[in-house]
Amino acid sequence: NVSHGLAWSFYLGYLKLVLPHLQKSVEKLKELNGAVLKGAGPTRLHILLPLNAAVSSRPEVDDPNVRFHAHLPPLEVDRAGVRGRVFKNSLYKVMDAQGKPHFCVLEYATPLLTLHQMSHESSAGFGEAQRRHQVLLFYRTLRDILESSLQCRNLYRLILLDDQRTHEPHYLSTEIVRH
Amino acid sequence: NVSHGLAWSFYLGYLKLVLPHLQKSVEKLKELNGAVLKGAGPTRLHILLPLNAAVSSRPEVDDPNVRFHAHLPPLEVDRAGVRGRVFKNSLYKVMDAQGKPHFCVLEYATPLLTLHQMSHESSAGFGEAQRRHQVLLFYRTLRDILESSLQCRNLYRLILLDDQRTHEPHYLSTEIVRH
Ligand SMILES: Nc1nc(=O)c2ncn([C@@H]3O[C@@H]4COP(=O)(O)O[C@H]5[C@@H](O)[C@H](n6cnc7c(N)ncnc76)O[C@@H]5COP(=O)(O)O[C@@H]3[C@@H]4O)c2[nH]1
Repeated sequence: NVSHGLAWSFYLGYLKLVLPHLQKSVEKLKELNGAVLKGAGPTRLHILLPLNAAVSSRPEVDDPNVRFHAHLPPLEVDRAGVRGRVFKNSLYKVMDAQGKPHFCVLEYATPLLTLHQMSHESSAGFGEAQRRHQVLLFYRTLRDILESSLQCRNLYRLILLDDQRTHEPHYLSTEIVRH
Repeated sequence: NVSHGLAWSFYLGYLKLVLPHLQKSVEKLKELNGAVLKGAGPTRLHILLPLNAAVSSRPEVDDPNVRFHAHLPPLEVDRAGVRGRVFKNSLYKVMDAQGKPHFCVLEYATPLLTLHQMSHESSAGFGEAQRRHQVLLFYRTLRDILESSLQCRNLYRLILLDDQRTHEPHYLSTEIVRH
C-alpha cells in the first residue's frame, strides 16, 4: 500500500527529525525583527495536502497572498552516508482577508509529489482514479502517526486542500490562517 | 506494498533529479586536483543496499578503508514550497586491497532506513521477519525502474550487501571497488 509507506517515511525520515528543532530555528531568525508567528504555542509546521496531489513548487502561484519571507537556519545531519545532509524550512508571510500579515513555516507534503508522478507512470501501478483515495489514505495514516508521536506533539498543522475550491483566488491563504 | 512506493519515491523524488547533474558537479570539484574517478564513463552514484537494512550514517564505521573526501557542489531546487531545497552528494576515497585509492560518489539507499525503523514500530505493520523480503523487493523494483529510465541510464551502481559477510573487515570497500 503506497500511501502507508510514504506516510511512515515522511514521519520517520523527516518530520521526527525537523519538527523538534523548528522553535529554536525560528528564534535564531533575524528577518523576523521581533514579528510574532501565527498562533500561540510552539512553532508549528503547516503541511499542505491538496486532495488532487497537485503540489506547486511555490505557493505564490496558487495564491499571491502567500509570500516567501525567509529561510530558517538549516539543520545538517550525517545520514546514510550523505555527509551534512541539509534540512531547510521556509518561512512565509500570509496576508489574510483584512490585509493583516501572519508569519508561519509551511510547505506542501512532498510525498504527494511522488503520488502525482506515480499516477502518470504506467509501470508504477496506479492511475488518476486511485490517486485521490491514496491522498486520503496518506492524510489519515499521517494524522494517526503524528497524534501518537510524543516527539511531534503539537508541532504541526495538517491542512487538507479541496481541489473543488482552488479556483477561489484566496482559498489557500484563508485555509492557512484559519488552521 | 511499502517497498514499491519507497522505490518509486527514491527514483521520482531524488535519483531522477540528481543523477543527471553528477558529472557536472564532480567536474567543478577542486578537491579532486585532477584525480580520476573510479571507472570509465560518466560519474555514477554508488548506491549501497544492505540486505538487513542496517544503514550507517558514516560508512567509515563499517570499513575504515571507505573515507569521506569532499562534498560535491550542491543542487538547489524550489520544491513543494521548500525554497532552495539542497541536494548535496558526498565523494569518498575507497582504498582497495593493494592500498590504491578509488574516488567515487556513494551513499546508502536512505529509504532502507525507513524500512529498518518501520520494522520496530508495532503500528507500522511489519516486523524483522518481513524486512529482508521488503529490502529485496525494494532492490528489484528500483533496479527495474532505473533500467527503463532514459534520464538515469548508466549513472548508477546498485550494490547489494550481504549481512552474512559484513563481519569481514574490508567487505564494504571490496564490494564498492569491484562494482
Ligand atoms: N520537504 C522536505 N524537505 C526535505 O529536506 C526532505 N527530506 C526528506 N523529505 C521527505 O521525507 C520522506 C523521507 O525521506 P527519506 O530521506 O527517507 O527519502 C528520500 C531520500 O531517500 C531521497 N532524498 C531526497 N532528498 C534527498 C537528499 N537531499 N539527500 C539524499 N537523499 C535524498 O529521496 C527520498 C524521497 O524524498 P522526497 O520525495 O523528497 O520526500 C521525503 C520522503 O517522503 C523531505 N521533505
